[in-house]
Amino acid sequence: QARPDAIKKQVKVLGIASGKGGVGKSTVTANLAFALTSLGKKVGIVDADIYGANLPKIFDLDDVELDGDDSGKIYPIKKDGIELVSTAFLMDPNKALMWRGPMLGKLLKVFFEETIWNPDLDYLLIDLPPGTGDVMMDVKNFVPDVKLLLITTPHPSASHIAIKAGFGALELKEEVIGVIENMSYFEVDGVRHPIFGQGGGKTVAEKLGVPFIGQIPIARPVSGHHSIYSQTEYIGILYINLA
Amino acid sequence: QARPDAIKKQVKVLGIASGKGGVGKSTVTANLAFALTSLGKKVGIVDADIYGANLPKIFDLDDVELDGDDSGKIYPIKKDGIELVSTAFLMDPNKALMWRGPMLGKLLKVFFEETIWNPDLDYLLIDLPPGTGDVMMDVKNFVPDVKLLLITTPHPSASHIAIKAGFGALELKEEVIGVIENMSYFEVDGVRHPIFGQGGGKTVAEKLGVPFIGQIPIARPVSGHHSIYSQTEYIGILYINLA
Ligand SMILES: Nc1ncnc2c1ncn2[C@@H]1O[C@H](COP(=O)(O)OP(=O)(O)O)[C@@H](O)[C@H]1O
Ligand SMILES: Nc1ncnc2c1ncn2[C@@H]1O[C@H](COP(=O)(O)OP(=O)(O)O)[C@@H](O)[C@H]1O
Repeated sequence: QARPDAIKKQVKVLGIASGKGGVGKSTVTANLAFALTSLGKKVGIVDADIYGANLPKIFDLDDVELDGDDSGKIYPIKKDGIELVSTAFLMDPNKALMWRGPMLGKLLKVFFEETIWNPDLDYLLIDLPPGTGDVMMDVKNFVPDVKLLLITTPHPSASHIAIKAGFGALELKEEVIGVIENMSYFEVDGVRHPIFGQGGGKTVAEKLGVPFIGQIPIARPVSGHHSIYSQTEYIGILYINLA
Repeated sequence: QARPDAIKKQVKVLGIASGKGGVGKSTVTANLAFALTSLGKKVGIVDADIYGANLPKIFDLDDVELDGDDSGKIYPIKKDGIELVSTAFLMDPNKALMWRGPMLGKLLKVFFEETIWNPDLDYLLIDLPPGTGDVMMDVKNFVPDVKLLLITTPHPSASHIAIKAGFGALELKEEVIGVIENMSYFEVDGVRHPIFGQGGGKTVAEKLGVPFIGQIPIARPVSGHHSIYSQTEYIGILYINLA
């Protein structure tokens, strides 16, 4: 089964998944996009975290109006060199709160088939909702060869549920290429404080039999941003695993 | 409209709500329960966070079997002096991932009408799913006078969505008695590091026109627990607001 025309064959499509909310999945998605851009790659993001659409806030986008062409296709918003579409740009997310199945499918159809992505895109990142639900399943219908990065924190309450999400993805025959442990420690004066515990990332990777890709510390944002951090760890992750 | 018989008139029912996952809603629920217990109150918890049922892990409860009486009613699990029911005790939560409307309603019926709560219960805390969805709406059908505590972190990406959840609750005519800001800072050697930003709690309280109840810092767990912290801030919150 082929991809939609809107997403050319060479585009690497990466879904960013998690077991529960709040592990930093959207933040990691944005930071990976920044890191890829700094390596010269062209990046698009689909904010498919429909009820918790968070990426517009991360990119400081309020009151955005989408443009489209005459055929009803839409242009993504371009910010900091990255292309982005989000439910939040299409409608009042409060209305989305009651959506199920068929409506979600319609949304994904807009994102994947009716969005005019840069034809030279290298990467399309998909910020998935936490857990394994309709969206994770539907994404495979549009991009059968989607690869997933699973985000967890070190804490057992997050890793516990990340393992379930990982198995859910594997059951859907979606490839989980690795686990990233986020908010692994907070470093002050050379001392690393494991605020949210330790070991969650490695545990998830071992239980799922997938690579443990790396740790990202709790970081202070770079100036001018509230959610973009020093790119060192993210670039490291990309060099090792995705480039 | 009256409450179900299983929940006596004198029980104070508190829903713990949030805009997005990961702000510490379940952790705050557990810690408030511990604080109430230390003040001599009898406390029950309904873990209604159906897809993200996290409280069993917080209470270190794995492989739990529920007992019931001959009429098919169930006894809550008692741990650390607190009574707890959770979807996770009734079924494989992975099966719950595909549930909607009517099935959720059945679950709540079990929790509110078919659970044999301690007749001397002082407080029943309800760990709600993040956001405003079916569960928040349905809870009002069982406990019309439920009062909500709204949890956020200092960060705009959390407060932004907490405000929406708050307005959603107010539209359902559910009373939001106040906002708690969790993970407000991490204190090392007397220095308070605002790891997740500042101001989120106050912003939510102001926008909703409800009291800002207090801040809870990022804390290290007390020995023997991974999610229960020093009770000072929680007890302070209860004395000021709920006792
Ligand atoms: N590495 C990090 N360092 C500091 N704060 C972080 C980090 N990753 C995430 N955060 C913060 O944690 C919170 C949750 O992140 P978010 O991306 O919204 O999670 P999710 O998408 O999993 O719900 C946000 O306030 C975000 O700014
Ligand atoms: N005050 C706190 N100090 C330190 N860690 C906390 C605090 N509150 C929550 N946590 C941790 O933050 C993570 C998210 O908390 P959780 O209660 O699961 O959030 P939610 O129920 O909102 O999804 C967990 O790893 C939890 O242990």
